[in-house]
Amino acid sequence: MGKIINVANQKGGVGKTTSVVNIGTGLSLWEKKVLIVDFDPQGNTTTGYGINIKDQEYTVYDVLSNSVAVEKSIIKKNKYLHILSADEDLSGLTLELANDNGRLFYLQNALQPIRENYDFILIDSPPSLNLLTLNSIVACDDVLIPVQAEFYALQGLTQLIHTLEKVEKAIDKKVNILGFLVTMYDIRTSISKEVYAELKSHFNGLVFDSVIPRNVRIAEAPSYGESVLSYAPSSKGAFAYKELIKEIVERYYGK
Amino acid sequence: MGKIINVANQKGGVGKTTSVVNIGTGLSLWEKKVLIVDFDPQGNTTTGYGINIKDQEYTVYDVLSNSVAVEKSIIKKNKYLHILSADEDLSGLTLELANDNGRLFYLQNALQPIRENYDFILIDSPPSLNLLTLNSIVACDDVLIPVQAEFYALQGLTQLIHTLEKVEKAIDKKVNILGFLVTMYDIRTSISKEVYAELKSHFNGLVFDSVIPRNVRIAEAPSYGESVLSYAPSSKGAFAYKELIKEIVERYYGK
Ligand SMILES: Nc1ncnc2c1ncn2[C@@H]1O[C@H](COP(=O)(O)OP(=O)(O)OP(=O)(O)O)[C@@H](O)[C@H]1O
Ligand SMILES: Nc1ncnc2c1ncn2[C@@H]1O[C@H](COP(=O)(O)OP(=O)(O)OP(=O)(O)O)[C@@H](O)[C@H]1O
Ligand SMILES: [Mg+2]
Ligand SMILES: [Mg+2]
Repeated sequence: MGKIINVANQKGGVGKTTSVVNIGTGLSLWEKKVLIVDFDPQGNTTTGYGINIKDQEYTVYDVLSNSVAVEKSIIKKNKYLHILSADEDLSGLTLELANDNGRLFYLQNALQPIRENYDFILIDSPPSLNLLTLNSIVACDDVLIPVQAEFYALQGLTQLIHTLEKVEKAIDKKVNILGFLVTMYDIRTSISKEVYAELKSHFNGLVFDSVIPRNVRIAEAPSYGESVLSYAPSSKGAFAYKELIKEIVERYYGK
Repeated sequence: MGKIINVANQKGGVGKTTSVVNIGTGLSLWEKKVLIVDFDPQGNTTTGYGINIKDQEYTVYDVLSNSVAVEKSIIKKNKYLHILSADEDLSGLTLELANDNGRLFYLQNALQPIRENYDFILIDSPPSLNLLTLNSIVACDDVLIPVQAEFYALQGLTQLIHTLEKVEKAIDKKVNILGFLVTMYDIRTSISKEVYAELKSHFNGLVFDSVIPRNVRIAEAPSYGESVLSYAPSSKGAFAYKELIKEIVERYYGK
């Protein structure tokens, strides 16, 4: 199968890392083989899995910049869940590759040889539309776009769609939007309802039915290096991510 | 006076834009002359002031890239509050200036001639440590760092401090941290208390006494193009930002 899903949105703090960790772990609990790629120099996904970056010999930066074999850099959490970690060195890539004609294809080239070892590869992108995010857009099959249920969230979507279209023209390949995921939805506030309604009216069929509520268990889980599915399995947050995973699996494998 | 404060943190969604809008408007209500510089291609500060970017002839991009006079690009909201807007063109600057030796000084050079017209200039930086944020660090006197009271928030601070130190060496100038501002603090959650305690233990005297609570009025205000101070003056959010502004004014003008 080897489907590569890029979780991206240049708006900051919308739940990209949180979604990669919870969807990735969820799929592995359903016995899908999953590779998580932390592609943000902040390294939040790496920490979210309780990995101490100082213990890692190689990160995704070494794979792309120093041609270290990707197999040597992968951390095997268990049989179904592997992680390619990141640290601040990754931010050096943007300048290093600035004048390289093949700069858009570094991540794609690194993942191609191993993609058939996995059912899903999830990429956590940084909050920007720089060379790193362009690499993750080129490397993926589908883009999953988390949208926080708040005012500023809708504004950036046009820029993101523009960027996807620009990449499509530049590399002559279709970039597919898997869906828009509404996050941090608060049923008590009118702003959440308005943003959701606006998103549905603009992108209708592309909006996931599952909505992720604002839920403190989701925010607490990473401090224990866990996903909310194992940290608080009966919480509203865990339930919502489970429903979302069902939707994602149905999109790929059919009902 | 002409103090330039850069509100920066590469972690996304921590309240940079929200703090620039509410501190900036607050200072102008105290009859300080304020220039707000939106330096994020997302243009959230511009929208937060209800400005329709399509109506603007010039933005900060035109000032830096096409040498349009900064006076021509400034939007005068009222006598005490002026705004230099931004749009997605700004993201082109990073590539355009990549090989320019003076690339770190573009924003500083644009603001120098007008800084004495204002008591405060506030810069809203994007969620990254790219050329735009390096420009805003070089251009400012002080950096104000919003820190969300959540797990991932502390992780990025070391990278940010590293970057400030690197800039100091590169341009041989002291970069001063005005303070760390705790945002979206939720008294009901232990994670907020833990992050606050951790921040105090690391940076003690540099943490503002005022803490901004998570408050729905703060999130609603930008959809009306207002600051929380005018949108919901008796809310907990407005009270907290007023307390913060008192602290900032005391730091600059004395008690
Ligand atoms: N549904 C939710 N309910 C409550 N808190 C959440 C939820 N989703 C994410 N969070 C918290 O909100 C913050 C932002 O989420 P996260 O870091 O995943 O966003 P991001 O888009 O990856 O940010 P960045 O743009 O910096 O990469 C984190 O502290 C996270 O724990
Ligand atoms: N104290 C608060 N209480 C509730 N909501 C808040 C608070 N501060 C900010 N918000 C909301 O949280 C979201 C993120 O805030 P904001 O956009 O200001 O962060 P930012 O750091 O500028 O994000 P970016 O990294 O994308 O530039 C916004 O929807 C904003 O309205
Ligand atoms: Mg993230
Ligand atoms: Mg912002």
